[in-house]
Amino acid sequence: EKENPLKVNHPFWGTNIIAVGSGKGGVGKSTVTANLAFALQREGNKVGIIDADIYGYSIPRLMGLEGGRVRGKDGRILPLEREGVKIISIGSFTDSEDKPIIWRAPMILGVLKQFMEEVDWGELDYLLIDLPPGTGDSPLNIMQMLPNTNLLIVTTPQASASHVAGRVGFLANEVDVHILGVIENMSYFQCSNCGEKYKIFGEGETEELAIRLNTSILGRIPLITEIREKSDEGNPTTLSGGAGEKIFQ
Amino acid sequence: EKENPLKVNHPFWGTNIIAVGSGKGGVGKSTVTANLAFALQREGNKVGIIDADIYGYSIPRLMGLEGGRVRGKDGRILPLEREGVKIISIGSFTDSEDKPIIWRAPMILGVLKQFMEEVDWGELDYLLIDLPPGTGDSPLNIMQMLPNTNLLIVTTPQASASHVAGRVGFLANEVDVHILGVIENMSYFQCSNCGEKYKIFGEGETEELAIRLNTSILGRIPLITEIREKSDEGNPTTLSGGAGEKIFQ
Ligand SMILES: Nc1ncnc2c1ncn2[C@@H]1O[C@H](COP(=O)(O)OP(=O)(O)O)[C@@H](O)[C@H]1O
Ligand SMILES: Nc1ncnc2c1ncn2[C@@H]1O[C@H](COP(=O)(O)OP(=O)(O)O)[C@@H](O)[C@H]1O
Ligand SMILES: [Zn+2]
Repeated sequence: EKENPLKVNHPFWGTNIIAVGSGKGGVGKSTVTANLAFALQREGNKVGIIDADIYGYSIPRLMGLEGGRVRGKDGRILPLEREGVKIISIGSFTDSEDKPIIWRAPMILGVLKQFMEEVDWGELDYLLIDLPPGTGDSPLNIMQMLPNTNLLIVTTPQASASHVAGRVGFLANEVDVHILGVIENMSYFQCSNCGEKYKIFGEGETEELAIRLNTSILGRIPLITEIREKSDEGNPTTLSGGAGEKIFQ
Repeated sequence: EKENPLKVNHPFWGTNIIAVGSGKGGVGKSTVTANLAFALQREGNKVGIIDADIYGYSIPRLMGLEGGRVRGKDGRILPLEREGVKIISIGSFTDSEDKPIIWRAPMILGVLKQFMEEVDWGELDYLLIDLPPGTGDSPLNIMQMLPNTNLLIVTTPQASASHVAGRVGFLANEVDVHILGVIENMSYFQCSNCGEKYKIFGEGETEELAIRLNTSILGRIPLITEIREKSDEGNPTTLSGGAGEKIFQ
């Protein structure tokens, strides 16, 4: 009998499982995942992250664990760690960021199944799953692998982003995954010299998205240069107490 | 014998074929494709666009052809048109933007083969192909379907974008697709109130990308609210003579 990659023998009883999705890439999904993980950890929770974006993995770099290599112990995979947050990503298995990964969909599900079954997570209060972009079968399958998975949607203010994010929400509804809410990122930019605010990417679409999906907007994050700077350094904002910290709490 | 979707019987002899790719989503790849098409058309060229981003199609909306439905005539598919630029997109076949498309990879290649073989393009000077995001086999296969395809890479200043864009460049090198160059988008934001410039997404990474891929930076586009506004209206900047027009020329 062929193994069904969607049937996972997992250790996450009592863990809050939150898949973070966006549909469209480049909206800040991974940045929100990394910052949310640290914000939850600072409140005293044990947190893990599965980087399920196999083709566009970015969690290791965001967490400052870019060069880290995964090791095994007694047949189990040891996750990498930063300030107590545990992460597993295909990026920690490959030898260089420049080499494209070309895997077929079934292999990807097999790898994710291993991330869920064979990694030595210990007890977790929260497991965040950074979903791949797109609205095809990949995010849909991943949301169904673990029981009681919730979905957190990240979008930016423009219609082109919220429409694609909406498709992920529709997918979640079809497989009875509960939608926690929507986070709007890059909401506006404020000039630090004169205080003028600019809604570069527009406004009003996220409200419509939340209504369409019968959910609520959990927060709005402005476009802040420091958030990008800290991410590039591998030091998510919440970790270094920067301007973004208050936002992510 | 199973049909090989990568063997396409096409009518594009003498046409310049430019695939536009980015690896990471949300960097402005489709915006650049739509604006480039109009800039080329304004110089007197006949231009067509294939929206190969099946899961995240956005060309119809960008071109103001969102509600347009594709029709057939004598067994051929008639492309939609805006100011003389012809487009074909899966978005013009589906009934609603909110419904996710869940197709397996072979079906997608079959659809793209039809876009190349059965659409009544007439004579074209340029065919632009808006590639799907990602660095998996999908953009790789599409770049190989038509002979003499060139690749134009769109990226934003941050390392996380240029690293993923680099993977698409490596794929192109592996299958002898010529890289035309790199366009850096969202290079900076300038406050229209006091003139202060902000490099929100950083700088310097695109230069390194161009060196790694042995190619050059063809242009830089700042973050301009009007580019997004016009895109949302379905009126690419070059069409309406806005601030972006000079940039895209
Ligand atoms: N609120 C923000 N302000 C400034 N830069 C941001 C913000 N959110 C994300 N970014 C930057 O935008 C880029 C895209 O974010 P990323 O998390 O990689 O997006 P995704 O995971 O959706 O592809 C990154 O360079 C990141 O640093
Ligand atoms: N230079 C720019 N200035 C302002 N907004 C931009 C710019 N380039 C792209 N955008 C906006 O950013 C969003 C993402 O662009 P899009 O072309 O959809 O990206 P991609 O095709 O790479 O996913 C769109 O809302 C678009 O209007
Ligand atoms: Zn100012």
